[in-house]
Amino acid sequence: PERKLAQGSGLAKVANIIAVTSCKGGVGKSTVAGMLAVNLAKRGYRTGLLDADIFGPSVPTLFQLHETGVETNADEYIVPRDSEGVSVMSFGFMLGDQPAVMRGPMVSNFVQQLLHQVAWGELDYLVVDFPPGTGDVQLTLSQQAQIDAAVIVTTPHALSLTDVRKGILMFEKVDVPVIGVVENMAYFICDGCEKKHYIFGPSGGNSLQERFGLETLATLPLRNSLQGNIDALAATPESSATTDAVVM
Amino acid sequence: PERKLAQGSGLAKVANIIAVTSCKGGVGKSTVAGMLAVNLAKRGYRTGLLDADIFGPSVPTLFQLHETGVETNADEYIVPRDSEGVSVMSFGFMLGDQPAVMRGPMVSNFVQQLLHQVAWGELDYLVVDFPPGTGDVQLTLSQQAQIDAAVIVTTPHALSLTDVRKGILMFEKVDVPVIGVVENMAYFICDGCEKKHYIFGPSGGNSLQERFGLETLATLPLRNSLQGNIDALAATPESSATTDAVVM
Ligand SMILES: Nc1ncnc2c1ncn2[C@@H]1O[C@H](COP(=O)(O)OP(=O)(O)O)[C@@H](O)[C@H]1O
Ligand SMILES: Nc1ncnc2c1ncn2[C@@H]1O[C@H](COP(=O)(O)OP(=O)(O)O)[C@@H](O)[C@H]1O
Ligand SMILES: [Zn+2]
Repeated sequence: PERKLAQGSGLAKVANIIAVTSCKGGVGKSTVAGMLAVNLAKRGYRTGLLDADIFGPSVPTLFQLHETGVETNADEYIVPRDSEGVSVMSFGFMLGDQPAVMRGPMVSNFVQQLLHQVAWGELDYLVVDFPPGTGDVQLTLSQQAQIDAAVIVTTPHALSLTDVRKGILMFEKVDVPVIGVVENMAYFICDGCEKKHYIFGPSGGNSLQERFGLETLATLPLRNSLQGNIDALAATPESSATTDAVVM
Repeated sequence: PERKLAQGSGLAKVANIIAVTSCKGGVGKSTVAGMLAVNLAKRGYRTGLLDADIFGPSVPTLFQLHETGVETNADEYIVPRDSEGVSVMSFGFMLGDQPAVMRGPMVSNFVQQLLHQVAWGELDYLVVDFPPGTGDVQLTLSQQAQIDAAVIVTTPHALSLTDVRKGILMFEKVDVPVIGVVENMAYFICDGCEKKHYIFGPSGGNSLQERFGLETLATLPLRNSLQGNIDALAATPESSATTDAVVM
């Protein structure tokens, strides 16, 4: 799409910018963002992943990239790292293990850098991992990052229709279409006997469809010890469904 | 313990005030608080449960108490409701389904009411369900509520040693001893074949013991569809361990 970008923005040659969002923390939003990025790369798309959660960066853990330090090129753009075929950038590469301690204006400054000052190059898709929530932070970020479409990640037990409604309204304000919802931790299949367990209760998909016309793009299972196994997760059939919806 | 209470405070005859806290939302803190209160009541202690999470009240859902409206007695004290043998009070009884929309001073006003303006009567234990987090809100609440001891609820995947450290420091500032940690969602036992699954990874108990000398009071399993089944959850052997630690 036509972008209004400042001269020299690193986003200039990025075709599609997809936001992966959530109403609450801990629902697996970052995991889904990573999984989506890896899947897109596996399908041959040039893909980037921007970890925009300054206070809770997840990319280093997700992709097992624990070395700190950020490289800059001759034109002083930050060079993203390559992992599992995806160009990744995270504030976590600058922080290491320390939590970010800073106020609003400085945060927004760093986010601007991660968006426009990174040598993203020519990408088909840039996946942006949002900080959890549906407030002003997310609204501003949607505008700054020129988001083309958004996905909302939920779980059966964290689903709050009030919160989802807030999120939808927030995206409407900035003209960002919500492709749909990914329901994570929806069930668990025992590898001992194949029994399917709806541990956190029934899926919330129907009420989302009825209330908001929101489609459930995929229903992802609870998996044993996901830590650091983004490639294995991306290889699952359920994760393909999310990628299909984004690519179509 | 000796309490410095304003004249006529509803807390005047409450013997022990126990805070159930967490560093992040969604770890099952309210579930553990409810379970602890029900267990204490089952053991014959006169028990109260104060839902101090104004923005995210959980008691109505947990105890299936969906009628709104709050009763006051002749002395204009709020009368707590009786459920499963526990005297419960929650801002959710005033709100119903609507989320609270208010600022700091008003919140602190309502919390003061729920603490001192409720006819708690003579209680052996008052369990206070804190809002999630380890910041100023929790610090102020610890002081206002005259907390005698605290329990921290975690999960294997939400465990952040940095956050736990913040929480410990916060409680130290207000001289509140942390009894220990309850690790929730630690494993899942398939009822089809009895296989034990550590879905969210290994227990974090050892590092908590080593780093902070924090004891793990209980390791609670993931259970199928907990919603509204506080009594069933309280009846489990794992939940007894938490109650033992509080009572000793
Ligand atoms: N489907 C799943 N099965 C098991 N664990 C999961 C699943 N999805 C996420 N997790 C785990 O839950 C935790 C939170 O996930 P994360 O992606 O960081 O959530 P968020 O970005 O919403 O805070 C992580 O430890 C992650 O490995
Ligand atoms: N051990 C458990 N097994 C299954 N579901 C759980 C467990 N503990 C909590 N839950 C569910 O997780 C959700 C969050 O629990 P809650 O007690 O409200 O957490 P918090 O107070 O930390 O936000 C609720 O839907 C609850 O029923
Ligand atoms: Zn089984």
